[in-house]
Amino acid sequence: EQQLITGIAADKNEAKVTLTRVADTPGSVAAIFAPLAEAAINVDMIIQNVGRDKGETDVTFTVPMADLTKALDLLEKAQDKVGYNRLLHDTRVAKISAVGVGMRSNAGIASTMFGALADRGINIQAITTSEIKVSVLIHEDETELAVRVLHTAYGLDGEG
Amino acid sequence: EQQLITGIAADKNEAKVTLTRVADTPGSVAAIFAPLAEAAINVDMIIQNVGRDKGETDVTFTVPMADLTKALDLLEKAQDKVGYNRLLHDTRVAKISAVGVGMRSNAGIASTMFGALADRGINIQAITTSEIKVSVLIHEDETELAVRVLHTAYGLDGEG
Ligand SMILES: C[C@@H](O)[C@H](N)C(=O)O
Ligand SMILES: C[C@@H](O)[C@H](N)C(=O)O
Repeated sequence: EQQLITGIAADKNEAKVTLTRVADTPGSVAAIFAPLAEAAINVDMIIQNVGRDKGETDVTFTVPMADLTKALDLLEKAQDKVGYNRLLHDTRVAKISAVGVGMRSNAGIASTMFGALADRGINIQAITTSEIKVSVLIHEDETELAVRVLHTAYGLDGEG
Repeated sequence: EQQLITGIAADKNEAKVTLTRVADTPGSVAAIFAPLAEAAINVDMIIQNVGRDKGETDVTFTVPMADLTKALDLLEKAQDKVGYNRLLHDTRVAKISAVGVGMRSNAGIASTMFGALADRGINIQAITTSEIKVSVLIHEDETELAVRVLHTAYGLDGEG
């Protein structure tokens, strides 16, 4: 398991944007990302979970700090077209990623990351994964601690 | 934009599992994925969005069909330890991914995908992204249509 992870990446330069209570019907996320694409805004993580019974769900994404104001402005203007309840944002987040190969075959990679962060009381705000990466959003003040404990947990610093 | 996408992948062999109202405190997701890791269950997408004010949030992940029963059984047994409200699952989903390079710099990739699916009335159940990929969960009956419209939308079939 440990040899699957090649590195831990941290990025404090991203801001988190969340639109709450977006209609869970075709076209909603298209209406959110079309103005952002037209303005050539860099979008990194996009997270949407399955909606509950109310027919709506939240959508979160991250942008570089430099693009935040523009993104918020565009989405405020698009509120009627998109249909959301609140537009929230938070600049005090960090994206922490465990990067490796063959992640898909192993819940252990994710479990190691979540366990190591939990042991130090670091709260996970959001999660997204791909075959090569598990990424979480945490509070930016915990970045250094998170990177350190994950290096140890995955045996990247020789102490694992 | 179109040259950034190299392919469209579809996987109907995954089942979606959602735990609702998980406590948004350190340790919750560690308690969910530890038993799955111990049982060597393959977990693919993991999606958790930012919790709303109630201090809880839903967690969704996908597993191969073959692992579903085992995963549900483990999580039912862990309900007290994890602390969740309902354990939901759905086998009639498909994961559709637009794969390419340099995604991070471009909301356009996501916007193209969401727009193409919306135009055909395909509802997006969940979203997760990485630098090389945008993945969505849709109803499995729409798989072939989704793959076809996305090939066209990204110019992969020469018609784009
Ligand atoms: C919530 C959002 O993803 C919606 N289901 C859509 O397809 O646009
Ligand atoms: C919801 C879950 O991610 C929780 N915040 C945790 O850190 O485990």
